[in-house]
Amino acid sequence: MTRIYTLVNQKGGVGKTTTAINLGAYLARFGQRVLIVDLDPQANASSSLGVDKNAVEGSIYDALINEMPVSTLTLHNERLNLSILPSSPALAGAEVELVNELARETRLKNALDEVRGKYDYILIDCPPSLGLLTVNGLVAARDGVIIPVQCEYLALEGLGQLTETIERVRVALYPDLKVRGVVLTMFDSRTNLGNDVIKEVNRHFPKQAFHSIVPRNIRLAEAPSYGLPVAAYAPSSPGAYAYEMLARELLRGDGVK
Amino acid sequence: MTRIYTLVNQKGGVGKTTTAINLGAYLARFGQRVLIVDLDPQANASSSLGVDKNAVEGSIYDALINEMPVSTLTLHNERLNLSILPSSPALAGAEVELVNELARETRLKNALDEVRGKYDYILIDCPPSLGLLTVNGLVAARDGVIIPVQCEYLALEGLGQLTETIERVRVALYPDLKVRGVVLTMFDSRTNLGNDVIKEVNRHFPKQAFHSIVPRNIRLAEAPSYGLPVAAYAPSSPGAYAYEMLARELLRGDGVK
Ligand SMILES: Nc1ncnc2c1ncn2[C@@H]1O[C@H](COP(=O)(O)OP(=O)(O)OP(=O)(O)O)[C@@H](O)[C@H]1O
Ligand SMILES: Nc1ncnc2c1ncn2[C@@H]1O[C@H](COP(=O)(O)OP(=O)(O)OP(=O)(O)O)[C@@H](O)[C@H]1O
Ligand SMILES: [Mg+2]
Ligand SMILES: [Mg+2]
Repeated sequence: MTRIYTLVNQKGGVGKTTTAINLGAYLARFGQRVLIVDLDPQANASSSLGVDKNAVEGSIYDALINEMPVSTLTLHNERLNLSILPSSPALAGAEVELVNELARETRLKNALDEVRGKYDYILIDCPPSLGLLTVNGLVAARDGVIIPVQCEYLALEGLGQLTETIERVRVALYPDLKVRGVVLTMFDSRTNLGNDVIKEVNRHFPKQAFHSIVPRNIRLAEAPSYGLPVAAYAPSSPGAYAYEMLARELLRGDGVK
Repeated sequence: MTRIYTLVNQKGGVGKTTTAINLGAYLARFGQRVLIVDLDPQANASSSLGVDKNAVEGSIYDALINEMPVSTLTLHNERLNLSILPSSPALAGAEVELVNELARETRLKNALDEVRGKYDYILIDCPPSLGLLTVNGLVAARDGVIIPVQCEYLALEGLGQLTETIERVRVALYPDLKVRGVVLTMFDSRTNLGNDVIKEVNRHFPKQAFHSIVPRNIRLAEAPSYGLPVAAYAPSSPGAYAYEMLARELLRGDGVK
């Protein structure tokens, strides 16, 4: 029973990649077989795991455009017990190339069907926009979307547009699309911003915010430069603790273990 | 002699909006006539100046799609001595609507021709993507682009793609497109990340980084929730000082005063 969650929020820099990598790494530590899918042409998820986007032989571009099997494109990190379907610079052109293709919105969903039994969790990291790549991510989100929301004022502005887009995909492409939960990120207790954001998030997504809140913690920003998740880079940091709690909360809610 | 600069970087959350607003506010304090153009469907620049994107009568959407004169759409803030061409939710559909339009890449440039003599500086804030809206921003950047780069590892990944896109626009649409400068943002002296990023930026954009570096400062994140630039919200904060220095540096380099 593979669960597929998509990390989505068109606001930039809110912690989509950081959440995909670090939530994924803790799920893997808890014995789950995990695949991270990097749907962002910037390839931040790939580089967070030490993958050089310019050196990969195959990438998600080949799965979406050339319909190559995903199993031939994934890389496995033995040490982290994590797999990644990497991105590459070619993906930047995919949105334009897909426009006139058949089944352009369901390419990722169909591609992942091939590997479904192989993983317990598939986490899809999206770019900060609501174009065809993100729509592919929404249609592939079999078990729902996870929405990282930065605890800052400007991050609130986009929530209305995001819920509208989710509703449009639900009506036109995937009726069962649901919100699995909202992750509050970069929470800073020294300012009132965080508390104001939490109130607003509870208004937009009542009862859907995960209890685990991720604080602002510099170790989370340092870890990608070593190609490691924070669980391996700074396991006793506040950032690591928060993602460990989030992984436990997700597993509990999914009825695993 | 109106100078038009576009704030661009497809990496999300690096300080494009914060730089457009706060650089603009200090240029206005120094007596320049300033227009902020909000080219992001999230309308963060508009809300940072207290404009409600859902309540505006006309927006940049009308200038781009309905070819309404910009002068009929701008709002002027007397207290801040700043004008804004606001965004609206309708802009989210503009990228798709523009695809088959004539002169789709030069709509913004042509629209701004009407107000050129009215302002000394026009700063254009872009969304975190390299689609048609950002291309419009690049073509309209008469005097160059200003690239905010967050002093964190993941922000480095996208610099290569950005320079490629700038080069493609230069070849196909606007041969004089140049980089006016790179603004290093969210610099945190407690970690080596900042210094690593500075070295990389100097490699990608030799001698083009502004001397004024913007530190991470919570006041910059709080100011938008009051609809104020930091110059008005917390004028003696490190964030305010940095943007004041940046405005002075830009004016000096432009040979103004
Ligand atoms: N809780 C945190 N504390 C401190 N830094 C963080 C935290 N979460 C993420 N970061 C850092 O903030 C920056 C933005 O995070 P990240 O890149 O994960 O966001 P994103 O939503 O994926 O961005 P994009 O919209 O560009 O895809 C990165 O440099 C990351 O390392
Ligand atoms: N120097 C700084 N110190 C602290 N916070 C900052 C700083 N600069 C920006 N911020 C905050 O960081 C967040 C991201 O900044 P901002 O929204 O300006 O980036 P952006 O590049 O415009 O994002 P997007 O890609 O979504 O358009 C905002 O909440 C902003 O208030
Ligand atoms: Mg990301
Ligand atoms: Mg912005």
